Amino acid sequence: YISMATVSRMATYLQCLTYLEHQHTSTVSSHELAALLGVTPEQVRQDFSTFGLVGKRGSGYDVVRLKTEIELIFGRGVDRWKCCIVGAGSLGTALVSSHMVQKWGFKYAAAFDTDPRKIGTHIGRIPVYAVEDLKDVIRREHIAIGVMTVPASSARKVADLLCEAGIRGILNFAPRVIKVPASIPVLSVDLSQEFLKLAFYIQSAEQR
Amino acid sequence: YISMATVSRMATYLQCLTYLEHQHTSTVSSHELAALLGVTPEQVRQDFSTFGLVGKRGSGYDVVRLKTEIELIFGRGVDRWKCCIVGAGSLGTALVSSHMVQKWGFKYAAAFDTDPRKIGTHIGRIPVYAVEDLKDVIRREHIAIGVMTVPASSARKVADLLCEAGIRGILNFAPRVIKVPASIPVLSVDLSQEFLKLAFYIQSAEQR
Ligand SMILES: NC(=O)c1ccc[n+]([C@@H]2O[C@H](COP(=O)([O-])OP(=O)(O)OC[C@H]3O[C@@H](n4cnc5c(N)ncnc54)[C@H](O)[C@@H]3O)[C@@H](O)[C@H]2O)c1
Ligand SMILES: NC(=O)c1ccc[n+]([C@@H]2O[C@H](COP(=O)([O-])OP(=O)(O)OC[C@H]3O[C@@H](n4cnc5c(N)ncnc54)[C@H](O)[C@@H]3O)[C@@H](O)[C@H]2O)c1
Repeated sequence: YISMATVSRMATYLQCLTYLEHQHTSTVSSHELAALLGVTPEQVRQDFSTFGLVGKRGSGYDVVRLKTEIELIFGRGVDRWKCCIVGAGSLGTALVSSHMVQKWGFKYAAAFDTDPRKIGTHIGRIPVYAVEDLKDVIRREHIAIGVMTVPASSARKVADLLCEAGIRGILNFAPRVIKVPASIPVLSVDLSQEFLKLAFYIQSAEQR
Repeated sequence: YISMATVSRMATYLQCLTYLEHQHTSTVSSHELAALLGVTPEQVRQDFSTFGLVGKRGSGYDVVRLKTEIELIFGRGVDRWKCCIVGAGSLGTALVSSHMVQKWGFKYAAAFDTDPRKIGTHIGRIPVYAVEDLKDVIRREHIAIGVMTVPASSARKVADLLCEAGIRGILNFAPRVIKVPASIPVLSVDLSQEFLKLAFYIQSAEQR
């Protein structure tokens, strides 16, 4: 069993390694990674040994090799993870138009909405379908991840639809707890936590 | 020095305690909090002792008292943290219209944009000003936090404007590293990390 905190750290290591690769850095030590993340070097070594990743004693980890190994842990390179957005409103549109997910091999294939003015339109090159077509499109396109950007009042119904359609995982932005079969992972995102963290950093910076 | 990972956990404990209070739970043990977060009970006790929070031996922590103590760590109740959005596009609109930040005492006071079609309009009750007015409005309204939802190409310029206006912290959504004086905390958010984490959970669920 691997904890959510460990998975979060591995995703952040991957981001740091991508940045280091971009800067043409060839090796990195557990001390340097620890400083980038704000954890201890022991924590870095413990995380990597959980996944069987080892560096060379004394010279640290090879950046490109370590990045590729961590990417495989996240299923990168296996097949492109196709995603769909349910709720083509402000947040849904911003997520689809930002190309940030492409860098890890995720790709949007469809959007769904109930608003007749949006059905039949596109967000960039992504078609907006009616919610009635959700099951057919998810099956036809082999969509793995459903991103929910609908109002809280529709969240449970939409989650049920996604599960019936055979979705493999759900990213939920609606402020509502959803209940789905245990075999389908759900990750809920609450951006207000980022504001809390920033408030903490402001207070510590101003107390110094 | 308190690490980013510890601050993230404290924000998540606060969310869990808010949920428990809502369910009328009166006490909680470090084991129960550990299970909710996916960390060890030792980690919970270590985090709380970092901030001088102690429970009663044997009967755990009082939910309401612990929640209030952690809220104070995040500056809750001090004064409402006023925020502004720079870039009143899809993401900016979604952030302002979602009421999730109000629950921690944050409040949007203004939005700014360069698009003449948006200047003079409102997002809900929040006025959209021209970027030229940024310094005056931030000073007049005592705005503490600047949220950047502008294209990457404008991120550095906007960060400079916010710093000159006397902003106390920046939440950056644009995919660009920004350089600001060390005294002003910057927190960058990259939602693609949530997709990576979900992909990991899908793989582990499907391997069982
Ligand atoms: N987690 C966070 O931090 C965060 C941040 C911002 C917004 N949100 C939440 O994200 C959601 C979307 O926010 P928004 O600003 O984009 O809202 P929005 O009103 O702009 O968009 C919602 C869209 O969902 C569509 N819709 C409604 N019911 C539907 C259904 N049953 N099936 C398919 N589509 C449906 C609407 O037609 C609309 O296009 C809200 O729940 C909001 O609270 C969360
Ligand atoms: N971090 C993430 O996970 C994530 C997710 C989605 C979008 N984004 C990023 O957020 C940003 C906004 O995305 P969006 O979909 O809302 O884009 P958008 O084009 O809908 O909105 C951008 C807004 O910024 C305004 N603008 C441009 N230059 C400006 C300046 N100098 N000062 C003030 N306003 C200015 C535009 O007029 C527009 O209204 C982009 O950089 C995008 O890559 C990040």
